[in-house]
Amino acid sequence: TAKRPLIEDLAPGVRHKIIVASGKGGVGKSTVAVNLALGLAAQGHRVGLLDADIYGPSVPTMLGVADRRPEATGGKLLPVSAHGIQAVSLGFLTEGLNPIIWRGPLASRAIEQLLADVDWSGVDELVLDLPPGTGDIQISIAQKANPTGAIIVTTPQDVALIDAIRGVHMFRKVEVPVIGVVENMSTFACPHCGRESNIFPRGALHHELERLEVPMLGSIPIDPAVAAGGDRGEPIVSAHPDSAAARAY
Amino acid sequence: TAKRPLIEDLAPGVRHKIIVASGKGGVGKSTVAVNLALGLAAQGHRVGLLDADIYGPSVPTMLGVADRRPEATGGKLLPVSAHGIQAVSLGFLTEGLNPIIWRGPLASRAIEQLLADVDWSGVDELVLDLPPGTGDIQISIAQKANPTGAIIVTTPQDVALIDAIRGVHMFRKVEVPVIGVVENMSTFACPHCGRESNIFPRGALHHELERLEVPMLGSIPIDPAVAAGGDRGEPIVSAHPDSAAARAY
Ligand SMILES: Nc1ncnc2c1ncn2[C@@H]1O[C@H](COP(=O)(O)OP(=O)(O)O)[C@@H](O)[C@H]1O
Ligand SMILES: Nc1ncnc2c1ncn2[C@@H]1O[C@H](COP(=O)(O)OP(=O)(O)O)[C@@H](O)[C@H]1O
Ligand SMILES: [Zn+2]
Repeated sequence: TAKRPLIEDLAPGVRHKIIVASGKGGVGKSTVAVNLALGLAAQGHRVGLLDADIYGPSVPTMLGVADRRPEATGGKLLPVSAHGIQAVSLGFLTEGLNPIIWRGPLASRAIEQLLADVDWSGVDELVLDLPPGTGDIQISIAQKANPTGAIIVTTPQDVALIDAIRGVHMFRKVEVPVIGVVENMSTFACPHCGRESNIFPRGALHHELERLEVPMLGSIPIDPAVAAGGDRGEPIVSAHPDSAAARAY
Repeated sequence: TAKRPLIEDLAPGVRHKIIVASGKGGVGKSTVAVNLALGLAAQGHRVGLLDADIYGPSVPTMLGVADRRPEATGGKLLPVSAHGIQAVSLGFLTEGLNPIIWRGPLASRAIEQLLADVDWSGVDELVLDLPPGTGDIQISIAQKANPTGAIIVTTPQDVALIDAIRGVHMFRKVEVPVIGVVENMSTFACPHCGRESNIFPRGALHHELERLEVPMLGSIPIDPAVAAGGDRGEPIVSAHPDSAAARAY
C-alpha cells in the first residue's frame, strides 16, 4: 500500500495556504472564502479553493458548478475550473452526503485526502474553507496543512464573537498566524435614506478582539443580493477581500 | 420499578401545551418561547415554560435565574418561578452539560422526564421550547406530548425558511396543528431616519408558506436590545406574542 503522505508534503507547489474559519455555522464563512478566492484571482494570482466544509459543502453551488464532476488523471483529481479559480469539494464527489458519518478522525482523513489526491500544480494561492467550529477537526487541519495564516469569520452578535475569540486562541495555540477577523452581516444600508448603520453596537467582545491584537479586516453589510448571488452561483465580490488578501502577504 | 408514564398522562392539569420549534438553530426560537410565555402570563394565565432544548438550554439565562436550582417535593420537581412564569430546564439541573451525549432515544427520554417528573399543577398553559430541528426527537415529542399546536420560528433567509417549511410538513404529518410562523430578525429600524425596512425581500419561500396556508404570526425586528436583554436575563416582551397567543385560543 502506498505510503500516506503527510499534509505538509501535500500541494507542495502552492506558495500560500489561507484558512477561512468560523467558530459557529451560518456566519457566512463559505461566502467569505469564495469572495477571498475570487478577489485574489482578480488580482492576477493563480488561486485554488479547497472546500473542506464537509458538513455543508456549499462552494459548488455558490460557484454555479454544483452539477460538475472533477476529472481524474494520473491518479490525481483535477480541480473544477469556475470564475477564474480552481475548486475542489466533497460536494462534487458525492450525492446527498450524509453529514452524520463525518466525525473526528474520519473527517480529518477525508480532508487530508482532498489535499493529497488533488492536482494543485496550477495553483499558487490555496484558500481552505474549513468546517465551522474550533474543535479537533479544525486543530488537526491547522496542524497538518502548514497554513500561511487564518481568517476568522463572525457576525457582530455576542454568541458568534465568543466563538470567534475561541478560534483566535485555538489558532495561536497551534501557531497558525491569525490574519484577522471579518465581520459579516454587520451593517445595513437603509433603503429609505441610503445611510449605512451598524446593526449591533460595538461591545465588550469587540474590545476583547482589540486587546488580543486581532486585526479587524472589514465588515460586510447584510445584503439580500449576497444571499441571492450565493444561491444562484453568481457570487458578488465585495470590496473587503482585497484588503484581507493584501494583509495576508 | 414504577410504571413509566406516557407523556399523554403527563401534566394532566395543563389545559394547553404549545410547542415552539425551529428548523435550525440560531433563529431566536428560545427568545420567542420566553416571549410567548411572558406574554401569556401578562394576559393573566398561569404559565409554565419547559425548556426542552437540551442542546442549548438558554432559558434560565434569559430569565435571569441561571444560578437557581429547582426544589423537589413528593417525588416531583418544582418549577423555578421567574418573571411570573414557572420554568423548568435541564440547564437548572446540570453544570456544563455535554451536548454530545444527547442523541436519539436518550434525548427523548430526558425530555419525557422533564414533563413527567415536574409538578405542573400550578400551570394552565405550558410552552415547550424544543431543540432546533425537525427530526426524530421533535417528531417523538410532538407525538407523545399531545400538544395544542406548534409555532415555528424562522428568519427571513432562504436557508431558514426551507427548514421552517420542512417543520410545517413534519407537524402536519404527526397531526399537530401549526398555529403559525414567527419571522424573527426580519426588519431593521434605521437609526438615522427611523423607518423600518425588511432586511430581505419577500420571496418564493414566503409564497410557499402562503400556499401551504400557514399563518404568519408576525415579524420581529433585529434589535440589539433583544439580544442584550436575553444575555442579561431581562427579557423584552415584544408586541407579537399577544397576537400569537390570541390565535392559539
Ligand atoms: N452579507 C450577507 N448578507 C446576506 N446574506 C448573507 C451574507 N453572507 C452570507 N449570507 C447568506 O447566509 C447564508 C449562510 O452563509 P454561508 O457562507 O453558507 O455561511 P457558513 O459557511 O458560515 O455556514 C447563505 O445563504 C449566504 O448566502
Ligand atoms: N430580534 C432579535 N434581535 C437581535 N438579537 C436577537 C433577536 N432574537 C434573538 N436574538 C439573539 O440571537 C441569539 C440566538 O437566539 P436564541 O433565541 O437563543 O435562538 P435559538 O433558540 O433559535 O438558537 C441570542 O443571543 C438572542 O438574544
Ligand atoms: Zn434610514
